[in-house]
Amino acid sequence: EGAVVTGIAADRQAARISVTRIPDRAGAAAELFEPLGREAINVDVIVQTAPQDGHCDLSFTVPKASAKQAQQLLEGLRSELGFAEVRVDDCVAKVSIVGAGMRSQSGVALRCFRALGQAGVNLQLISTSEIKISVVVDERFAEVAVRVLHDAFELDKPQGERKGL
Amino acid sequence: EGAVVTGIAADRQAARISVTRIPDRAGAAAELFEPLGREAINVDVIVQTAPQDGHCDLSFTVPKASAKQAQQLLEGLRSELGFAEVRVDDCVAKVSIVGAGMRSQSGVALRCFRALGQAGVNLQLISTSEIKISVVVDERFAEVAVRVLHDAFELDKPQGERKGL
Ligand SMILES: C[C@@H](O)[C@H](N)C(=O)O
Ligand SMILES: C[C@@H](O)[C@H](N)C(=O)O
Repeated sequence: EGAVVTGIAADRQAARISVTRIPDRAGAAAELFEPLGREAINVDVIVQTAPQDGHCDLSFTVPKASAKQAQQLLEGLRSELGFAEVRVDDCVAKVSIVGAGMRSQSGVALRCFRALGQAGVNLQLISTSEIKISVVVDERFAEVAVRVLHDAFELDKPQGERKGL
Repeated sequence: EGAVVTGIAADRQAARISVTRIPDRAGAAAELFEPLGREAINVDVIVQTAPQDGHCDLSFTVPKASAKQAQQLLEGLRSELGFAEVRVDDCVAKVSIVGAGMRSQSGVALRCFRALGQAGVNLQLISTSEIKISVVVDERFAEVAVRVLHDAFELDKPQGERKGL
């Protein structure tokens, strides 16, 4: 399988938006993103965890420059959709590990979480796929996060000499 | 930018695991995945939404065959980590849209949510990236989900003749 990590990137222009306690019914996610699609707001890394007692939380990132507009568009849906609140945090950075064959069982996700945990970096949002692991952290930790991940995956060494994944 | 959807796939061998109310402190995610990494459990699509009142929910998928073992490994951490519960649902299917350039603002995510919502398919978990949008649905809706997505993205037409994204 051979997972290969090719790079670490930090996007300090991201803001995190969370919508809490969305009623768990078919179509609710589409209604939520309609106005953002209409206004061509650049939405990235949408994550939703499993519903609980009939409600879901959903988080995603937008450019900091669109955060206010996105918040207003979503607030406008609150009574119609019945969710609890829209929370915006623009003091964050999106840190991504990019590679190939990174299905999480290869330990890439674990090595990433371990390195960030040991450096005291708290994870506000997590999203993994085969080619990318993205986490949102406090923007003050962006430098530290990139550096400890760079070390954890030995990116200063040539690919052939790195510890196996 | 030209987002291109190349295929729709359903994985009926997936189970969804959720760990609720994990204390929101650096390192907690690593401690959670340590035993799964040690036992080489195949973990895919890890999602965590933003912390609330000092706790986070985290969901991910594992092969149905590993669900029981994963649950037991995680239950063993409950008192040490202090999370609320481990929930397993093995009556689910993971449905993925695979493509390129699918940054969500291109409307791919919205078109996906709209098609599934109109077909009455409820989304239990959502994870998006540039090359893949994955949702977890009740396994009874796996066929319907694949069919309505296939239609929504006109995959029976040649790429050049499909509605723009
Ligand atoms: C819950 C978990 O993600 C925690 N916030 C961490 O950083 O590890
Ligand atoms: C909250 C939202 O994802 C809902 N479950 C839906 O299917 O649209």
